[in-house]
Amino acid sequence: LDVLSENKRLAHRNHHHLQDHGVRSVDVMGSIGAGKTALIIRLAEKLIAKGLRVAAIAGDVTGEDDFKRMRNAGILAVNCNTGKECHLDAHMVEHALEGMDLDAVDVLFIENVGNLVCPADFPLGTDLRMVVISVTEGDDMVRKHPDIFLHSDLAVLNKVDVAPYVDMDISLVENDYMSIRRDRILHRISVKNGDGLEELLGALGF
Amino acid sequence: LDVLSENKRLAHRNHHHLQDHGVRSVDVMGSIGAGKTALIIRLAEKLIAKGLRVAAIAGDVTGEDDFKRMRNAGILAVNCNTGKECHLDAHMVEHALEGMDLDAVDVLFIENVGNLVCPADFPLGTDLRMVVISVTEGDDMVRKHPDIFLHSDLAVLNKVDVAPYVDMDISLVENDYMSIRRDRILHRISVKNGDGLEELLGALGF
Ligand SMILES: Nc1nc2c(ncn2[C@@H]2O[C@H](COP(=O)(O)OP(=O)(O)OP(=O)(O)O)[C@@H](O)[C@H]2O)c(=O)[nH]1
Ligand SMILES: Nc1nc2c(ncn2[C@@H]2O[C@H](COP(=O)(O)OP(=O)(O)OP(=O)(O)O)[C@@H](O)[C@H]2O)c(=O)[nH]1
Ligand SMILES: [Mg+2]
Ligand SMILES: [Mg+2]
Ligand SMILES: [Zn+2]
Ligand SMILES: [Zn+2]
Repeated sequence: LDVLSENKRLAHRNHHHLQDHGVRSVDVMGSIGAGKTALIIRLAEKLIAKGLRVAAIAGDVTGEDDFKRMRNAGILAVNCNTGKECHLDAHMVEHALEGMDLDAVDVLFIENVGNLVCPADFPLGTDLRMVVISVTEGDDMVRKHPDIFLHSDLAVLNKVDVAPYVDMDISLVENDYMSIRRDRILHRISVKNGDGLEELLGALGF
Repeated sequence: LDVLSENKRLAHRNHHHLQDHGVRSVDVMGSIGAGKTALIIRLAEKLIAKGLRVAAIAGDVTGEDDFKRMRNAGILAVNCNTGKECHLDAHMVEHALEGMDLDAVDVLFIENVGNLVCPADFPLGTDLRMVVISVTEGDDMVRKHPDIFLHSDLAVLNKVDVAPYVDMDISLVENDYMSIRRDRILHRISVKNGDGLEELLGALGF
């Protein structure tokens, strides 16, 4: 059985499992260091303030850095180390979910491994898939990685607070994104100062 | 035959081929948008000014962005698109080398795909392997990706010019690096303003 169709089958099963428990889920992909963990924590804080119960799976090759940051922010977090893989897959997520009481969860964020290539081919079974890039990586990120932007529902450009200090033409990135996703906008945010976070929550359906 | 030992065999052959032509070669790995292309261009300019002939292989999943930037900087560049792989391998490099007259080359840079995971396992057959990260990705990059730092000869922390604008404790990253590579230093540089580039060239043996 080939790897990708087996992954799709397991993702489908994960999706049913999450929906049966009334959990709304988001796969947070993106480049290394784009701000995925920081964003999940900020969004979780806003959702918890609205009375929602938030959980997260911290996907990483190794270590517990992101898991600890999430747990310290009051999120029901589970750590998921891939060992050698540079992307999470539906099988790993299935096991990570076993460690959670989904009846006590309204929203689940899954932080994928920082990588703009492989995660595109491995859906996890979430309702939505979001890609996070940042202004500090250069204005060619969308052009160079069309696949992951095509296989996701939302795209976010983070760290706009430091745009004045890096050579970055935001409208170039925006045009690249709009040329492959005519129906979507690139959400410009700053996790650091809070810009754009409320609109992003709205676009996620909260 | 397993993939990794086949890759080692081909890397070994590439290495002999490059040495037979007197070419000194560097595999430039690192995170997405860390500044690999910008660094290669700056180092090449300095080497060309010293009378050396510089070539480069621009590894990317898709597109010609980096390849064109290198060619426009006067580097003998060859483009190498991996299609789906998030890392270059020795087989791809073997083919890319076929497009070069190595008797007209003194120094070869190979820009790997932006990824701190898989490239560690796929040596290409170069003399040296270098990992480039930047201050904008957070201070946990080394801790989270020990493998690639263990499987390389030099580590570079780029964009130190913007360190004042991001929450970044450089000494933390440095300590993480020194704890896994006791014999090495983390080269702090800024491609933008030229800091640290001469020392880095020295460390590369030029
Ligand atoms: N200036 C600025 N820095 C930010 C922002 N968001 C995150 N950062 C910083 O970016 C660095 C990386 O943030 P993380 O949340 O660890 O990023 P990540 O995408 O989870 O990183 P990995 O999981 O290692 O791939 C940290 O130093 C953050 O403080 C932002 O909006 N503005
Ligand atoms: N402030 C600052 N920006 C830098 C520096 N070096 C590179 N950049 C910027 O960082 C962004 C990415 O640079 P690239 O050279 O494309 O990085 P890369 O690692 O080759 O990127 P990929 O090949 O896409 O993974 C660009 O906007 C550069 O201008 C630096 O020293 N300081
Ligand atoms: Mg993270
Ligand atoms: Mg590049
Ligand atoms: Zn992968
Ligand atoms: Zn890979």
